Amino acid sequence: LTHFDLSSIPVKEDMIDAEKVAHVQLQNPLEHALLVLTKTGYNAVPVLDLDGRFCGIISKSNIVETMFGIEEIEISQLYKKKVEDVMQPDIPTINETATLEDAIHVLIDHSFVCVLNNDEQMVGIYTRREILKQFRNEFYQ
Amino acid sequence: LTHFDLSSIPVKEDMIDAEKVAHVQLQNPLEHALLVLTKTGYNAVPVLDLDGRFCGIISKSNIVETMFGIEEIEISQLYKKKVEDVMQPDIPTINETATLEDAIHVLIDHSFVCVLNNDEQMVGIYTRREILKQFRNEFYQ
Ligand SMILES: Nc1ncnc2c1ncn2[C@@H]1O[C@@H]2COP(=O)(O)O[C@H]3[C@@H](O)[C@H](n4cnc5c(N)ncnc54)O[C@@H]3COP(=O)(O)O[C@H]2[C@H]1O
Ligand SMILES: Nc1ncnc2c1ncn2[C@@H]1O[C@@H]2COP(=O)(O)O[C@H]3[C@@H](O)[C@H](n4cnc5c(N)ncnc54)O[C@@H]3COP(=O)(O)O[C@H]2[C@H]1O
Repeated sequence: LTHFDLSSIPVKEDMIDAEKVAHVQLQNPLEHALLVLTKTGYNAVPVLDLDGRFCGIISKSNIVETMFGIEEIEISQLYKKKVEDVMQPDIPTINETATLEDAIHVLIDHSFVCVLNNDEQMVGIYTRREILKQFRNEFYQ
Repeated sequence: LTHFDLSSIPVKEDMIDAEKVAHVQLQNPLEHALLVLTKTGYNAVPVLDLDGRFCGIISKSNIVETMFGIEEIEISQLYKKKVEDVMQPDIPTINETATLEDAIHVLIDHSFVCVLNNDEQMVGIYTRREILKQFRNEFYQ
């Protein structure tokens, strides 16, 4: 095996840059968020504030769960509620100076991790697919 | 680094056994499938036939997309359609004698892979989380 040192590989090299990351805003109604998730095909995306700062993530599950009323499926909730009402705020992130060693710990429990600059703004995301490609290339090139 | 040989580690050791895998049947109405997905919290699960044979996977996206009508969100489709109408049938699988080397190739593009016996029945699933734990343990024990 080669000298594959995760702590020497910066996440910045292979992260998905912010401009390619689908996201929603705190104040968007759920119906808008569901449209974004459905159109992009992603199960969860980051939630940002108006300054581009990371606030949490919102998933299809978060939204679909609000539709399940007591007796039947109710879609009225999608028009009444906002992203900030149902999102997950306590999500681990990594700094833009982080390495694959920092990323792998988060990626055990989360399918992607947001990369932030020192002003808490999202500069990109690092995904499980990306780290698995790195491992596969290491073992099979 | 140690002698981490993916081709020598069988998936059977660390796969999630079939009885712990949430799944749905071909003939279930979408509303039932959505309930299973919402209650278990998973974004996608295997679809089996009455003999336990693997038929494909169904995701929250597959179901939610059917709700988007021309003008508005319509939930009537959830009661009219069945799992087999919207599922994804052409999904790669691996045999129960497979190793992590076989699994990693599928896990680059799919968040989990179904493990089948020679009768095409699902005996378990192997997930990205499981392979990432293997990598982390290899690097950080
Ligand atoms: N449009 C598409 N084309 C091809 N393959 C697709 C795809 N959408 C999803 N996949 C595959 O499904 C995996 C899980 O996607 P999911 O949306 O649950 O979970 C995604 C999603 O929540 C988020 N994500 C990935 N790319 C994103 C982006 N450009 N913008 C926002 N979120 C993104 O990161 C998670 C992990 O992504 P990862 O790539 O590791 O893993 C992805 C990828 O392998
Ligand atoms: N109830 C829960 N508790 C704790 N963490 C949870 C969780 N549900 C999901 N996660 C986390 O989110 C990841 C993506 O889940 P997802 O449902 O999109 O994608 C899942 C799901 O589609 C499927 N899956 C996993 N376990 C399953 C099971 N017991 N039955 C059916 N499908 C399962 O395999 C995919 C990859 O799973 P993986 O474990 O690698 O990755 C999981 C796990 O890290």
